[in-house]
Amino acid sequence: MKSIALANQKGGVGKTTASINLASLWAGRSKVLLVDMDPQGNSTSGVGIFTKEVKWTTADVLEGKCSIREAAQKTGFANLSIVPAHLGLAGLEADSLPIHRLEENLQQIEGEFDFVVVDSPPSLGRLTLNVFAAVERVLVFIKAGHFSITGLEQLFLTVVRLRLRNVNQSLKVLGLFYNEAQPNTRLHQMIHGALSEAYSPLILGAYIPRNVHLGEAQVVGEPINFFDPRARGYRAYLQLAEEVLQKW
Amino acid sequence: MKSIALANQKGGVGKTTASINLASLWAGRSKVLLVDMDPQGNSTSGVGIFTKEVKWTTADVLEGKCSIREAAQKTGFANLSIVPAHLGLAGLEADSLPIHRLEENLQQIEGEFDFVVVDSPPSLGRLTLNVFAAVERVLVFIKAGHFSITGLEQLFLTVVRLRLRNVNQSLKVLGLFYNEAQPNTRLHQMIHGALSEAYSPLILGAYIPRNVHLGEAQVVGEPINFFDPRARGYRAYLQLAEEVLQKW
Ligand SMILES: Nc1ncnc2c1ncn2[C@@H]1O[C@H](COP(=O)(O)OP(=O)(O)OP(=O)(O)O)[C@@H](O)[C@H]1O
Ligand SMILES: Nc1ncnc2c1ncn2[C@@H]1O[C@H](COP(=O)(O)OP(=O)(O)OP(=O)(O)O)[C@@H](O)[C@H]1O
Ligand SMILES: [Mg+2]
Ligand SMILES: [Mg+2]
Repeated sequence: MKSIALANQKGGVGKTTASINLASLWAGRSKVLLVDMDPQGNSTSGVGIFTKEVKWTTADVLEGKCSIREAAQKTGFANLSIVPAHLGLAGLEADSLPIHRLEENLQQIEGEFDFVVVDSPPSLGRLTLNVFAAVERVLVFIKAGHFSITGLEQLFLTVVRLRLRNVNQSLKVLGLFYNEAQPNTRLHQMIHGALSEAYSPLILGAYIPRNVHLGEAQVVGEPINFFDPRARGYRAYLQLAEEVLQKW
Repeated sequence: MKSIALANQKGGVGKTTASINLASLWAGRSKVLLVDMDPQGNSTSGVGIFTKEVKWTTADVLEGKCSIREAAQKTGFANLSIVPAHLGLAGLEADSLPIHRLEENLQQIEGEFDFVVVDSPPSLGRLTLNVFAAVERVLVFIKAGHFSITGLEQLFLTVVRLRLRNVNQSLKVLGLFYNEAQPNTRLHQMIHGALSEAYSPLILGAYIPRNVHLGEAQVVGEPINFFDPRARGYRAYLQLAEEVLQKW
């Protein structure tokens, strides 16, 4: 069972959009579980699950009120299940949440899914630490902007610290990935130049252009491969889904 | 002393960019204090303040290690001071932070500044509650996307709850404001249609277009009026700065 988290404590870089679309593309050939670890519940509403249809949430799983198997519910998309999030999850951001809770739960369903994709909140708090303790790969989404860079150092420090403290020996940053990329602008080239110095081997070749259909798909609660397979955003996510598997 | 917070728990909508640019524009005629309440410290680096130049931070003020007057430091821009943030602020997100801490500190400097502009983190946790308890106006930045809408209800509920619990009687949402707006797209029109039903009188007329110079300015640590006063983004922020004062 491959497990990957989309992470970046910088807000609005595309973590949720990527979680939904990568999970849905991999669900074409495999069984995929999407875990929404963001109290905003954007992955949950992004695949068309609304609050009244939710029985158990990620918070219930982390608090031990139910098993992850019970909380995982089918979506309207074949082979794609989700553990939905709800605002109550924000209450678990406090330091009392044991760091291995998500990991313990994922171990119980080892082999029942081929992929687990985890969408994380825009912070490096207790919820994200739980995510990093539970997965084997982290994909870092970046929107080319100054603040993406200042946050990356902190993100990498967090990953290294978790490895050093033996919290998760197999945790590896799979790669950095540009979203809403405009490679021809001076800003993008400035940012890319700065990032290449420190992270060059990790920067993936593929990137996702700005594409309004990606946003439209979320209004109707569908992944892009269902909403509009002709969209530029769809083709870019196909490339990303392939490259991530190659670099695993 | 007028006080305003830029808020939206949705990440990456433009809170920091707006905090810096509005503070800088108002500093043209008034004395302005920018308070960075986001542990990412993006407002701090966005006005060119780097970690080694920082003596006291927002966390020190909230923990009572120094007064806000001691922590407020001059920036390279006339009449603009900042209380800088540092990652350590994330540790205060826990429930033990008394809700009136920031308010008590701002009261000590009543009259020493004409404006206080507060940049908040992408969450509705303890830090943002401290912000809402301390300011009189909230400006909600929105990036036209599905997830902006789902989060707004929660934001308004939080504001109403603080008023009902007598935490801050003068707290008012000044308005909703579109950032990186593309008014001619179907997505923008869909989102605007949905938002108008619920929030119509609050939606401001002016909006900020997508403008790469706004991102470039942050790489060099300057507000847009210093970096490039010919930029489209600058003119849009001038309009916003005026409209906010009119609607105060
Ligand atoms: N390539 C793209 N082109 C156009 N719009 C995009 C693209 N990627 C993401 N978006 C839009 O940008 C907004 C932010 O994306 P998203 O919500 O996925 O980011 P996030 O990192 O999950 O945010 P948060 O930090 O709040 O969890 C959404 O409205 C989404 O529809
Ligand atoms: N109108 C705009 N045009 C182009 N780029 C913009 C615009 N507004 C903001 N940006 C860029 O978008 C990114 C997100 O903006 P910003 O950091 O201000 O959002 P935020 O809401 O403060 O994010 P966070 O939730 O992480 O605190 C930044 O890289 C910024 O430079
Ligand atoms: Mg998200
Ligand atoms: Mg910010």
